[in-house]
Amino acid sequence: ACELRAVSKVYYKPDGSVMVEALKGVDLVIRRGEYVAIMGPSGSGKSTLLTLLGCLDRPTGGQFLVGGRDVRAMSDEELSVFRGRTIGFVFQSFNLIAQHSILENVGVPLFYQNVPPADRHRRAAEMLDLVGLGDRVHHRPMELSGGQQQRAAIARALVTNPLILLADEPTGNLDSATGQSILALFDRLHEQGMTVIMVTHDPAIGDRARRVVRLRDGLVEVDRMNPPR
Amino acid sequence: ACELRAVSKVYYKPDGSVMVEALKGVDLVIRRGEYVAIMGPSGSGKSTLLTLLGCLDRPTGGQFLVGGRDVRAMSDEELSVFRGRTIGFVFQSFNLIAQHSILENVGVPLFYQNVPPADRHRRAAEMLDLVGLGDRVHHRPMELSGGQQQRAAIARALVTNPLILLADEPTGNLDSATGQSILALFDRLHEQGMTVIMVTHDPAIGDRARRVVRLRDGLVEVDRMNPPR
Ligand SMILES: Nc1ncnc2c1ncn2[C@@H]1O[C@H](COP(=O)(O)OP(=O)(O)OP(=O)(O)O)[C@@H](O)[C@H]1O
Ligand SMILES: Nc1ncnc2c1ncn2[C@@H]1O[C@H](COP(=O)(O)OP(=O)(O)OP(=O)(O)O)[C@@H](O)[C@H]1O
Ligand SMILES: [Mg+2]
Ligand SMILES: [Mg+2]
Repeated sequence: ACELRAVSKVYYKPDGSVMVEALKGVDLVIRRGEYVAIMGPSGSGKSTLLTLLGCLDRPTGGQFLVGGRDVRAMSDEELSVFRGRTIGFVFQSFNLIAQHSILENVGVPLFYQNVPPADRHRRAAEMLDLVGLGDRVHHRPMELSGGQQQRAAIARALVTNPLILLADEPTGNLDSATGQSILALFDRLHEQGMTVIMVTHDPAIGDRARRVVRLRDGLVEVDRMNPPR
Repeated sequence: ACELRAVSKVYYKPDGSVMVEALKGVDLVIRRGEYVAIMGPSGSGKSTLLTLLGCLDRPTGGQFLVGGRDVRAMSDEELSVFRGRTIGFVFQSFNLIAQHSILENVGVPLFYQNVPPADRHRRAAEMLDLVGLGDRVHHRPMELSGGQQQRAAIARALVTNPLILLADEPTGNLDSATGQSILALFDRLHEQGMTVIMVTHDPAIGDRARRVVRLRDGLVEVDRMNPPR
C-alpha cells in the first residue's frame, strides 16, 4: 500500500520564498489492486500528487510510506530502484525522447532492467501493437499525432508489467473509441492485479474507477467508493 | 473564406519515399464567422488539416484559397504576414517558449505587430486574466499545471484579436468547469464575428459548434450542420 499522512508540497522561488503551495495536507491510503480516479480543477494539485505517488519527487512535509517504509528513510538510489521495479508512469506531457523511435522509447525501461536488445524490441513491439501503433513503431515522436504520442507513452509505462500504473490524463488526446480501447486494456491489467491510479478530467472515466479522490486547492475534498459497476 | 479543393498532404521519408498520406483529397469551404468542430479518430489528419488552414504549412497537392487567392501564389513572407494579421492558433502541444514567463509568451504575437512593451504587457495580462491565470503571469511554462499551460496557449492565440481562431483540442487538459468557461469565451468572441475552427474529441463540444466536419483516414467522412441550439 501507499500511505500519505499530512503530505504537503511547496514550490519555492529561487530566493527561497514560497511560490505555490501545491499540496497542503493530504491524507490518503491506496492499497494493492485498487482502481482510483483522481479528479479536480485545473491547478488543484493532481499531477503533483501523482508525481509523489510515483516516487519521482519527495513531499515537502508529512509522511509518505510505501510498503510500510517512509521514503525519507530511502536514498534517491533506493527510491529509483523501487520505482523501476514497481511503477509505470504516463506523464501528462508524455516525456518521450525526441531523437528515438517510439520502439526505442518504449524499450527504455527494459534497458534499465538489463533486458537484452532482442527481447526489448520484441516486448516493445508487442506493447505498441496493443495500443494500436503497430504500423508506427519506427516513427519518432514528432512524426506522430498527439494521440499516437500519448499511446506511445502509455505503452512505455506498461512494458515492464508494473505493479502500479500511474497515468496522468491518459485519454486526453484520444477520440472516444480509441480511449475506450485503452481503458479496456487498463481494465484487463487491473483484473490481473495491477493497481491503477489515474488522473482524469472525464466524469465518465471517473465513474469507471472503483474509487474517486477529488482535489481542490491542494487538499482532498472528496474520497468515496463508486457504486459497483 | 478558406477553400480547400482536393487537398492532399504527404509526409515523406528522408529518401523521398512516402511515409504517411495524412490527407488524401479534402474538399472543404469555411466562410467568415462560422463555428466548425473538426472531429475524428486519433491519427485521422485533424492536426494536419488545422496546420494547413492556419497557413503554417502548405498542401502537397490540390488547391488552398484564402480570400480567393491560392496560397501557392503567395511567398512564405506574404503567408506569414497574412497569418500574423488574421489567425490565432492554439497548438495541441501548446508550443510555449520555456525560457519566458507566460506574460512574455502571450505578448510575442504583439511583438511581431510592433506593439510597444507597455501595451504588450497590459494586453497580455488582460488576456491571461480572462482565462483565469491572472495570479500566474510571471510563472514560466514548467512552473504551471498542464491545464494552465493550455490556457496560456489559448491566451496567446487570442491576444491579437484574430479574425480566425484555430484551436487544436483546447480543452483536452481542462476540468469541466474550466473548459466551459473557455468555451463561453470562444462563444462571446464568435458572436463578435470571430471565425472558430476547433479540433475536439469531445462530442459535447462538437454539439456546441454550428457545424461538424468528421475526418477518417485523411478524408472528410461527414460534413453537416448541427441543429440550432
Ligand atoms: N511529421 C510526420 N511525419 C510522418 N507522419 C506524420 C507526421 N505527422 C503526422 N504524421 C502522421 O499523419 C497522420 C495524421 O496526423 P495528425 O497529427 O493530423 O492526426 P490527428 O487527427 O490530429 O490525431 P490525434 O487525434 O491523435 O491528435 C498520423 O497517422 C500520423 O502518424
Ligand atoms: N514547478 C512549479 N513551480 C511553481 N508552481 C508550480 C510548479 N508546478 C506546478 N505548480 C503550481 O502548482 C499547482 C498544482 O499544479 P499541478 O500540476 O499539480 O495541477 P493539476 O491539478 O495537475 O492541474 P491540471 O489539471 O491543469 O493538469 C498549480 O497551481 C501550478 O501553478
Ligand atoms: Mg496536471
Ligand atoms: Mg492531433
